[in-house]
Parts: sequence; structure tokens; C-alpha cells
Amino acid sequence: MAQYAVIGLGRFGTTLALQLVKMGHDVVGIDSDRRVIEMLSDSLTYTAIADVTDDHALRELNPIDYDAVIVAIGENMQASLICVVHLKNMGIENIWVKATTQAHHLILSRLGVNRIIHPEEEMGTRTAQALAYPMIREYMALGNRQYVVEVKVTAGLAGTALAELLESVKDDVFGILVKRREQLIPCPAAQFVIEANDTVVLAGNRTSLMKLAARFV
Amino acid sequence: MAQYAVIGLGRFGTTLALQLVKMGHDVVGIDSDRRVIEMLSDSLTYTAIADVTDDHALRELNPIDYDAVIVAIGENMQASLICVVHLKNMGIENIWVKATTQAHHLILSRLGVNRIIHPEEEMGTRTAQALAYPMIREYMALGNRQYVVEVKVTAGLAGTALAELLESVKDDVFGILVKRREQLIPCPAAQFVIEANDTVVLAGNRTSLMKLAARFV
Ligand SMILES: Nc1ncnc2c1ncn2[C@@H]1O[C@H](COP(=O)(O)OP(=O)(O)OP(=O)(O)O)[C@@H](O)[C@H]1O
Ligand SMILES: Nc1ncnc2c1ncn2[C@@H]1O[C@H](COP(=O)(O)OP(=O)(O)OP(=O)(O)O)[C@@H](O)[C@H]1O
Repeated sequence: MAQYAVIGLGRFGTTLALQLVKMGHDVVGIDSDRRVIEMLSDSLTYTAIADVTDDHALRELNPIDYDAVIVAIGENMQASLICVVHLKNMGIENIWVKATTQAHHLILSRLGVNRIIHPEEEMGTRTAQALAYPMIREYMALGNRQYVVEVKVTAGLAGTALAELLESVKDDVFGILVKRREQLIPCPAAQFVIEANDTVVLAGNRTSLMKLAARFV
Repeated sequence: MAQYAVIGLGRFGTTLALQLVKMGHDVVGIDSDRRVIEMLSDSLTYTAIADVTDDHALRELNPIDYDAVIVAIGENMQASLICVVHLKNMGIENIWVKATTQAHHLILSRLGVNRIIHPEEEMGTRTAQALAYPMIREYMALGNRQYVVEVKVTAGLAGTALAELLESVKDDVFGILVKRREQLIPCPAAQFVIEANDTVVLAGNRTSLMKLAARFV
């Protein structure tokens, strides 16, 4: 069980704070807006109304014991940056910050924070992927342009053996797992016949996976 | 190669539009702000300065030929909703919309759009996961509380055989892929010895995976 402090409870900060509580961790929420704190005071471990540009207010909250402090102030770049400087002066070691612009990102990098998050940009990329490859329900990057992807078997591909499905990309793509209803079938054999509604997990290089993905429409 | 229209070129809309172009698709970008359009006019297939609450302006753009139209207007919920109504009246079949609030989401659901995106909330959830489970670099949901996760082998686990690693969760978690430098090793044997910096892909139920993930710190 860890301790986190979330500073700035907009949509990103609020969702983050509530999710960490749901995962069983202690979360302190800090915001200068009374109404925001009133809405969340029963859902977080502890809440405080404070303007974090004031380093005395911040020190009183003693965030030095936290596994991470997340600064999720959006619009007010100045407040976000001043807050980060105060946290660094207090010796906080793990600071994650939501950045609004590239300029914000550059200044944060220079100040030295542990992670910079761009929610809008990251979701823009993920949404493009979901639009362009609707048959790929989820995916994970492995590095070196290699990926693991999850595809759903549609009626058209039902009855195909795995080896036949992978014929055109056979040294580049591997079928490493099939999920059928609630059962997981790891490392299915080459003759394994896929059925409609199976979930197939494939691994390989991007180009071969994209070529194969087109068959799953 | 597909055609898309992105209405509203804030950070989310811009990233989405540019990513679709990078993937080889045609993208029309529409925004009422001249400066935004000037910045993007060389990077998108076609751009137009238009106030999309005006349905005549929208009709002139003839977005009926698009694989999807994405409405990425943020702050101005009214403009977002009016635009969606115009698109539906024009017979556009695939409409994705970025929602700013729960109220916005409810109204969009009632109007009937194909996907509603909440960038800040989705990234809040993903960030909580990254904070609470730093050893899990990426993951994919399979449904039924089953997941595929990617973990990095640290010095402490180097030299361990896969079977020994999975001993405590052996009927619930499977090692389905190892990536070693640039090589993919699908379905490694039980005696396979993992080395530092290997990437191991595991599949199983959430509870067992979380229990195992703690060993990868
Ligand atoms: N100096 C400050 N001290 C404490 N809280 C602050 C300060 N400045 C802003 N905040 C709070 O940060 C929260 C998030 O900021 P804001 O709403 O500007 O960002 P946002 O990017 O629109 O948020 P989101 O996109 O996550 O909804 C607000 O609830 C605001 O009250
Ligand atoms: N009626 C309209 N017609 C066309 N474009 C519009 C209209 N209203 C707003 N826009 C444009 O939509 C874009 C995105 O809107 P806005 O910046 O309010 O959202 P945002 O949520 O802050 O964006 P993001 O978070 O993606 O950066 C802006 O560039 C704005 O000019």
C-alpha cells in the first residue's frame, strides 16, 4: 500500500486520485478550489484546500512521505512550475507532472521531473490507432518496431487453422495465446482451429502484423 | 487508405490528424481559428476555416465520403453538440466525439454517436496503473479480469528459470513470449532461463499477475 499526493483535481487529477484509492492506496488531494475539495473529501484519504504556489501551505502538507507527488494543474502553467520548484526544494524524489504545451514540457525537463504526461496528445495517438486499425482491440509495444496485438476472430476467419492464418507471415508473426470464452490457451499448436469470437494474441514486427491485421476486418 | 475529417484542432484533434496522415490516410482538418489552420495547412491533406455550428459551411465540406468524422471541439460543448446534429442530418455514419464532461457524454449517447472519448479520464486511469505497477511496462485487457502484461527482467531475477518464476501461480499465469535484445522467442520452455533486460510477456488472471508482478520490482 503506497501513499500519493495529487495536486490539482481537474478531470485528469480526479480520475487518477480515485483510481489510486480504488487500487488500495492512500491519496491526499490538494486543490485551491473549495468546491472541488468538497466534492472529493469523502472519497480520498485526506484533502486540503491550498494554493500550492505558496510554499508554506505546501510544506504544511508534508508530502515528503509520499511514493509520488503528481502535479495535475492544467491551465495555469506558472502555478504548475512554481509548485514543482517548491516540491524539489522540499526534497520530493518522485514527481510526475501533467504538461499542457511543448514549452511546459521543455521547462519541466530542465527542472528535472520523473515523468511528464500529455493526456490529449497520447489519446490523440491512441484514437488514431483505434480508427485506422479497428480490428486490433489492444496492443503493446515491445520496442524495435515489434508489438503484441489482440484481435477478435470474425465469422469470415472461423474454421481456419492458426498455421494457415499465419502462412503469409510465418517467420515474422507468432500466435502466442488464444482466449476462448473464459479459457486461456497458451502457445496453441499450428493445427489449432480458431472459432468465431476467439481472441487471438499475436506477436511480431509491425509491418507483418499490419499486413495480417487486414484479414481480421 | 482511408479518409477522415477532424473538426476542432486543439491538442487532441491535431495529434490525431497528424498521426492519421503519418499512417498514410487522407485527413481534412476543420477549425474556426485561422491561426490554427495556418499552422497545419501544409501538414494535412486539406484544411478549411469554418464555424461548424453553421450547417451550410459544414455541407460545403461534404464530409459524407469519410470513413469517420471526429469532433474534437473541447470547451464549447454547445458547438460540439450542434456540429454532431448537423453531421447526423447529413447522414454521416461514423462519428467519434471527444467529450469534456459527463453531461456532454450523456447528451452524445442520446444523440447516438459511434464512440465517445475522454482523454483526461482515460489517461488518469492509465497513469494510476503506471504509478501503482511501475514494473508493468504495458498491458492489454482480455476481458473476464484476464490480462497480458509486459515486464522487464531486473538483475535480481536474472538466472531464474521460467517455471521457477511462475511456480507460485503455475496454473494461472503463462509465460507466452520472451524478447531478448531484438529476438522474439515465442512459447519459451519451462526450463528457459531469463536474463537481465529480457522482456517477458505473461498472461493470466489479474490477481495472480499482480501477485507475480511484485517480484519484478
Ligand atoms: N495554485 C493552485 N493551487 C492549487 N490548485 C490549483 C492551483 N491552480 C489551479 N489549481 C487547480 O488545478 C485543477 C486543474 O486545473 P485546470 O482545470 O486548469 O486544468 P485542466 O487541464 O483543465 O484539468 P483537466 O484537463 O485535468 O480537467 C483545478 O481544479 C484548479 O482549481
Ligand atoms: N464552432 C467551431 N467551429 C470550428 N472549430 C471550433 C469551433 N469551436 C471551437 N473550435 C475549435 O476547436 C478546437 C479545440 O477546442 P478547444 O481548444 O476548446 O478544446 P480543448 O479541449 O481545449 O482542446 P484540446 O484539449 O484538444 O487541446 C479549437 O482550435 C477551436 O478553435
